[in-house]
Amino acid sequence: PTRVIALMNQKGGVGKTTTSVNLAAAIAATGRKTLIVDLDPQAHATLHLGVESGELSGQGRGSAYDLLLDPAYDPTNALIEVRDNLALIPSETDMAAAESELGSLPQRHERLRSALGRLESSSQGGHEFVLLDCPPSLGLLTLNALVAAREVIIPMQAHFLALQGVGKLLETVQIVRRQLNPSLSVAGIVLCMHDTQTTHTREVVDDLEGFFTSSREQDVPWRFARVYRPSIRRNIKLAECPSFGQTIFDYAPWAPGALDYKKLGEAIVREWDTM
Amino acid sequence: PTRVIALMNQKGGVGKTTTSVNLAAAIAATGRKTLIVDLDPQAHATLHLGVESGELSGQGRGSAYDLLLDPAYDPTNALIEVRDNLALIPSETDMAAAESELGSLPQRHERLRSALGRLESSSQGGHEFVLLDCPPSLGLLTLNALVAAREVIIPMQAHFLALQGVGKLLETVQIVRRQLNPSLSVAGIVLCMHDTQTTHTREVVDDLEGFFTSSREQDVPWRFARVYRPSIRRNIKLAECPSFGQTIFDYAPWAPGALDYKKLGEAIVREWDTM
Ligand SMILES: Nc1ncnc2c1ncn2[C@@H]1O[C@H](COP(=O)(O)OP(=O)(O)OP(=O)(O)O)[C@@H](O)[C@H]1O
Ligand SMILES: Nc1ncnc2c1ncn2[C@@H]1O[C@H](COP(=O)(O)OP(=O)(O)OP(=O)(O)O)[C@@H](O)[C@H]1O
Ligand SMILES: [Mg+2]
Ligand SMILES: [Mg+2]
Repeated sequence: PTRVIALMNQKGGVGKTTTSVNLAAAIAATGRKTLIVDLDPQAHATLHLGVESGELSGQGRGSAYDLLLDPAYDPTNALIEVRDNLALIPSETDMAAAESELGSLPQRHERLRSALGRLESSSQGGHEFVLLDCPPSLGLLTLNALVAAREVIIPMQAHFLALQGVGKLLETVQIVRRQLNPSLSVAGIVLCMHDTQTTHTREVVDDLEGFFTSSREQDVPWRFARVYRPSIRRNIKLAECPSFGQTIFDYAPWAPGALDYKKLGEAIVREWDTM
Repeated sequence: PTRVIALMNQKGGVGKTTTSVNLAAAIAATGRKTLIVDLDPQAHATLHLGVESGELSGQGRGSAYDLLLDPAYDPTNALIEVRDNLALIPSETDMAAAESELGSLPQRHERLRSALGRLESSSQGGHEFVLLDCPPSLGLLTLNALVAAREVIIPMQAHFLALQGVGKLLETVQIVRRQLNPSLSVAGIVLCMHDTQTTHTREVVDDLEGFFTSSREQDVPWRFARVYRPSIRRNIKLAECPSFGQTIFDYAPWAPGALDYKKLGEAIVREWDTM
């Protein structure tokens, strides 16, 4: 079985890509076969891993865009082995057109799920963890992720203004669970760019944890959600390494950012082994 | 004359609202009559200033949404005096529908410009500075801001991944200047959540300044753009005060965040006085 996780938050700049890439790398480093799918036309996860999204078609390689557009596309043609145990399905800027091109076609929400199914039953499948890096929106690309995933992890900052978007996000997960993907649940929140020193962030974390605790008895997709530990501390190295096409483990394996994502990766794997 | 500035960046979470509110407050504190218009359906600037966007219609008050929807709306009905010398035209969540409601109506890009014109010629006009807080997108709300404004200020972080969005932003300004608003220019960049200690941010700043310098002889809207000083340092107080409906000057007037925005406000006013 595969743990398929959508890293989702409609707010921008909250740490989705930084988490998708470095958490996937941390999980791969524990020896588990991992796939990351870049679903953002900005192609930041692709860039972060050192892949030139503009050169893919010239090399006859595919992208997430091909998987969405062509229900019969061979997903192994979009697969790139980027590190030991870590594969990537890259994005490209043309994917910005996917939303309008898929328009109101039937099954437009299921293209990714079906492509991942074809991949996993191929000889290049067998991934134990699949992480889906979502764009900052609740549109068709994110919906494809929510239909393909079994769990949602929400990267966010423990700030007052960041709390304002969470309601709408959970409401979207609820709608998708009811209408398109009954097995979807919210696994939890990863706090990014976290400032451990201040009372403000502690209050926001208490708020979030209190909300999840009070949802435990309800039939909601976040009833077993938690705030993951460790939080990911602010660490400039995490903002530097994308410019070299490197993960934090390539770039600065002893930096606080590496230690935090390493521990988070181990927690996600341990949790999966007991599920 | 009025300095009308759009605080614009299609990327999310870069400091648009924090800058709109605290820069407007800093300018107001120098004694200049200032207006801030909240153009984001998230209504964060409105929240930041302690105004309940959900209660407006109950009080017979208007919002930016009314100005966009009704070309004859009395803009003074949407004006709230929030501090000395500082007025707000608030937002409301229903404004998310504006894009589809204005659809392809003629003059749909000019609703805000025309409303601000009516406001300034009314008895409640006379604002010397107007700051427009944009949503994280290049859609109709942001276009209304770009048509109403004479200048664009781009809040952003000095990070590699943040650089990736700047090209598209400038391209949009260029298109609007050619087709809709020939007097539009890019005044510059405000660096937010700035980490002064690291070489990475210095390199990104050098990149940006080098780009502007090399554009000085070209007929482009950013030919006289600069990176504003001071940069706004990361300061948790800036993330706390929105939860109390306060500006940084209400909340922590001696905090680094207050000092930085105060200096930036003075720089923007001084610059205007010499223009
Ligand atoms: N823990 C951290 N410490 C320092 N910088 C960070 C950290 N996490 C992310 N960043 C930086 O913050 C910025 C936003 O992060 P990121 O791109 O991961 O967010 P995102 O949610 O994927 O954004 P988008 O909505 O544009 O896809 C980037 O410049 C990134 O390098
Ligand atoms: N200098 C700073 N120091 C610390 N926190 C900051 C600073 N500037 C902004 N923040 C916080 O960072 C988050 C994003 O800032 P802000 O809401 O101003 O960005 P934005 O570009 O308006 O976002 P959006 O795209 O959602 O409108 C908020 O939680 C805000 O309180
Ligand atoms: Mg991203
Ligand atoms: Mg904002």
